[in-house]
Amino acid sequence: FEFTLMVVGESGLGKSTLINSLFLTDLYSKDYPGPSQRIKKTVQVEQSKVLIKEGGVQLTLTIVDTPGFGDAVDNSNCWQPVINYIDSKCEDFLNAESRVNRRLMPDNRVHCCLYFIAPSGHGLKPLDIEFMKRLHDKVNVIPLIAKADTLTPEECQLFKKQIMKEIQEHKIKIYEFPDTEDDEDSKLIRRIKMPLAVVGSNMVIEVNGRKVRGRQYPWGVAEVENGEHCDFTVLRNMLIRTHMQDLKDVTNNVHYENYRSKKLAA
Amino acid sequence: FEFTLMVVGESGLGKSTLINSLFLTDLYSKDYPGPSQRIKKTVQVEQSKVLIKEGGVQLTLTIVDTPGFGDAVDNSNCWQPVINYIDSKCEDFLNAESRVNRRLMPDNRVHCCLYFIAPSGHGLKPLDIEFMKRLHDKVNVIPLIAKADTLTPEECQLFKKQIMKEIQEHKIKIYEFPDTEDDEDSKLIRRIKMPLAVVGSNMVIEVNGRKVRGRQYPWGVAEVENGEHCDFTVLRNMLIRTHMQDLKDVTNNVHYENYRSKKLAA
Ligand SMILES: Nc1nc2c(ncn2[C@@H]2O[C@H](COP(=O)(O)OP(=O)(O)O)[C@@H](O)[C@H]2O)c(=O)[nH]1
Ligand SMILES: Nc1nc2c(ncn2[C@@H]2O[C@H](COP(=O)(O)OP(=O)(O)O)[C@@H](O)[C@H]2O)c(=O)[nH]1
Repeated sequence: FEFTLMVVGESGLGKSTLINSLFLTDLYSKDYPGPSQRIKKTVQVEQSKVLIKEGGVQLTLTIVDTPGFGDAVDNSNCWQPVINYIDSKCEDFLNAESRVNRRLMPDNRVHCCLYFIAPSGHGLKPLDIEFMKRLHDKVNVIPLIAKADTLTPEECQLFKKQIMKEIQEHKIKIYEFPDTEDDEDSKLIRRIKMPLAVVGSNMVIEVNGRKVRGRQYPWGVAEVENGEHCDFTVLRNMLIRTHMQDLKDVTNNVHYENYRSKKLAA
Repeated sequence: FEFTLMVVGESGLGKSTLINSLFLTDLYSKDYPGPSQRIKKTVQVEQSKVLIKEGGVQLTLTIVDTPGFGDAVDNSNCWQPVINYIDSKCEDFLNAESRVNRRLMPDNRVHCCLYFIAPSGHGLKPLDIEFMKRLHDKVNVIPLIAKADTLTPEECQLFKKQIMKEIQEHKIKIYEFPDTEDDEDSKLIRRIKMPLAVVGSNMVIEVNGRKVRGRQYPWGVAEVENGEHCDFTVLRNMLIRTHMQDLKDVTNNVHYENYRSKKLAA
């Protein structure tokens, strides 16, 4: 089973930490630092493979990151390398498709793009809107509120509402975890919890005798897997357990078809 | 007693909340929202006056804010309106100086600029460096780590160290709270705590029977005035109690003299 996950957002939004937390890997570490630690003059698109065992299934996960995105004084067109990468994977697939049996070829298309939103508490930034508008018909975009432990529960609720309002106003189509057979929570989640607000951590802390992944503050521990603290477990369940196949299907049936028809029409 | 304080940083860094907390005012509220809530096509520089009683002294505080700073996709030159404002106040003073007795005229020069750094945990952004390099010889720049409750104590220490390292590398001169007669803590603070990491709040919460200003999370309360939680009280003491006069003196003797000599040489 193969899956390609792209991760986009400015430096310091906890992207590397979240990827490590989601897949219980230390993909990003001192030896292979996260995208923010790499020197970047312009936006790069880089990929790395991780072998993961999930629920008994071997998963070859390709993580695509985008160091430099949103970090410059002038971020005009910083989305272009991202678009080029996604299109080039569709192009590879299109070329291969005309040659070999479709079932036999590797699928390196980008199945999902996690887009990290800074927890400003106000709303989307112009760059967020630009990016999502240009990418929503090329890849499954899943916006996430980064470093959600920056927001109180009340602030988080308001922020989610404001973001969804702006997403609708700008006619941005995000991936909304449609109902699947093995997941009755989708409807509820869609209505109340989007976009998902995440916290990640590489540290295990002891809280009341239990060992938990979390962030230790002088005023308490923000727990990654505590549903009262953030939506990390919701994201993990939906991304890895219940909706991974759907993300691949939508990529193939909608985004790739979109690319293919535009290409053949041109 | 009059004092002009400028506040600069991208949207959502808690600037309005911090100003309200520092001066126990609701300068920013639903009726007069903070700079981030105002519609801005380009960077504006706006000012508002607050009358404050501090230690029995009547203080006319002018707060200058800069809505739009750092918020666009392309932030090239977003510092220019800020530079223009500071220069224009020096120009006003220069013109008045040649006419009236210096002791009698109002001093509307910018005495201090609080520059808010996003708590990314990595280091300064290119925009932070650009701004401080261009402003450090025009106004007293006091960099602050915004929303410090986003960082664990360990992360905060590392972040402060990294920021000071970059400030030195770029030869940026920040205002470093020099020793004054009524403040023996300065040396210690300079060495260990710069830049100051602040948390602000408009809410009063009850913690163990005490009423405190803070942010209520499911995992605990981040207290604004708790020295274990952040450097808010250090900033308030130094800005308002011990160093306000020095900030005005340095503005007059260093930054204004700098402006004046450049102007007269031209
Ligand atoms: N407050 C908070 N900080 C986080 C979180 N995840 C990571 N961090 C911290 O934020 C900093 C940057 O994290 P990193 O994963 O390198 O972010 P990236 O630049 O987006 O890859 C580090 O100090 C992390 O420990 C989170 O969920 N909440
Ligand atoms: N985590 C955290 N959030 C804060 C802090 N101060 C303010 N906020 C929240 O951040 C959001 C933006 O605050 P605001 O003062 O309007 O920021 P501004 O845009 O820089 O003026 C609001 O939801 C505030 O409640 C802080 O110190 N820490």
